[in-house]
Amino acid sequence: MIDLQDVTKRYEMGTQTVHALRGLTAHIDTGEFVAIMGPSGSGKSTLMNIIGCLDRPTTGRYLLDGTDVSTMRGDAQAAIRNRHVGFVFQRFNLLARTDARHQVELPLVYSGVAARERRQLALEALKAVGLGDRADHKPDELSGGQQQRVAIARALVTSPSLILADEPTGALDTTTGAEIMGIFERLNAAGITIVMVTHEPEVAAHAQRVLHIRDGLLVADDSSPER
Amino acid sequence: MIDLQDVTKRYEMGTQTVHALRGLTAHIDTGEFVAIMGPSGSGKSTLMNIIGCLDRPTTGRYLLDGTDVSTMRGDAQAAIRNRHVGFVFQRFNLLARTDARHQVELPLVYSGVAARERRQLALEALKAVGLGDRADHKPDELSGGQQQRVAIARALVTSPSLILADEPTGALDTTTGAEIMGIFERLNAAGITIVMVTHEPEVAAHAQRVLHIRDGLLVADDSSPER
Ligand SMILES: Nc1ncnc2c1ncn2[C@@H]1O[C@H](COP(=O)(O)OP(=O)(O)OP(=O)(O)O)[C@@H](O)[C@H]1O
Ligand SMILES: Nc1ncnc2c1ncn2[C@@H]1O[C@H](COP(=O)(O)OP(=O)(O)OP(=O)(O)O)[C@@H](O)[C@H]1O
Ligand SMILES: [Mg+2]
Ligand SMILES: [Mg+2]
Repeated sequence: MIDLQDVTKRYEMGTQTVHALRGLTAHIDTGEFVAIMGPSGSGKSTLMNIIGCLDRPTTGRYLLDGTDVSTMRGDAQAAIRNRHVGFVFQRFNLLARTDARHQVELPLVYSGVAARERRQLALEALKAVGLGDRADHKPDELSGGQQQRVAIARALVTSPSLILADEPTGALDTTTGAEIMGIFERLNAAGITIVMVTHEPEVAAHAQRVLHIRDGLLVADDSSPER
Repeated sequence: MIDLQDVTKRYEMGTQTVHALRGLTAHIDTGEFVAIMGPSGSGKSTLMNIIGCLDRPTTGRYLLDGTDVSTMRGDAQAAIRNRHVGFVFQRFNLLARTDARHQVELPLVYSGVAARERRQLALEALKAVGLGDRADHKPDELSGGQQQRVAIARALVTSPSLILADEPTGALDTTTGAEIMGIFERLNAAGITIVMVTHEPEVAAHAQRVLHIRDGLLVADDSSPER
């Protein structure tokens, strides 16, 4: 499903160049549950943005379900993204003045879902992450972990076939994090592909495979049989 | 140094009231290294904001070094904060268009430090958190963990006597997180008081004492001798 071929990403900053990805090749099949680990600044979020069609490689190719998206136009990329991908951003990326229910409804608005059904799906998604009683709270009326859970509910509400989650339990206590992992495992068992960045080994243990990134390169691909 | 007496915090939200803190009493001495743990939404950040004079209790008292700050005016609170407290916010709270060096210089600007000395102190603080080569990067040119480290450097640059850190390693891989904990331990050994929220037991293990919060109440105060 996800086919990255010698992908690089450079940022030109006046006098210096930052090489965020230095030639990464990886293949992820439909239905896999993959974790990505690596040091701070090693290129994990950059890689996630490319996989999620939010950014393009500088060189190399990225095929999503056989289609070369690395050279696609922005609107074509957006269409693919809205229909198939649920993205949990590392910094949550919520709208500042919008309450939880409307944040979660947003992907359904883009998909043209009617208001009554949107509201029901959004409230169900919020209940699933333990926020049924916070639907009318805006981000500054929510704790850090509650904001993260709103972002997770938003990523799930369209029933995407691919979930990209960048540190989905970073702001959550161990118990709440385990509940979110339970949701991901259930979705993966139903056939949904999950790619998840985490720095916590206990969270990565829920995946079947771990890609280790360091300095923009893939340094290990670990599918230990006990997973 | 920190004396909280039956502190409550309520948020009135039209039809319902959220009881974020329900009567919390705790004493922290100068020079202690205390961790605060608890489920998502249990009141940890609310408590940290009150300790850091960014917010006031609804009822109860808060004495900082013997002074009742719970009824102080905003400008008096700000003066105390700027002189004595370094705050690492859960959501980092960086300025959107400002590069790392100027973010870290900001508390020194408020303290009236001259430009040349500000630059030097800011660059030293960035080096200490491993970001010496990222001084000219703006937040959207930094990884999540790098943004968090800029926030940490900013909290340390005025050599405060009290550090309040809300999930200071939340966005950091294990190795980088351990380096930050090394910095905190060194500062604490030099007499600085540290209060730190974390949901990771390995991070809490660096503190001498753990306050456990649940539903706005203190449910355990743990100073196990092996710490
Ligand atoms: N401005 C506000 N208005 C209404 N409710 C609020 C407001 N700020 C916080 N809350 C609520 O108060 C409770 C405590 O929030 P707080 O941010 O202190 O939790 P926390 O322990 O830091 O959680 P986390 O681990 O998720 O960061 C939460 O249930 C939250 O929804
Ligand atoms: N827009 C940009 N301009 C310049 N450099 C950038 C930009 N975005 C990211 N970088 C740099 O690229 C490198 C990789 O960043 P990335 O966000 O992918 O790291 P990461 O592995 O997600 O880190 P973390 O674990 O801290 O979130 C970092 O060194 C960062 O400073
Ligand atoms: Mg990242
Ligand atoms: Mg919090």
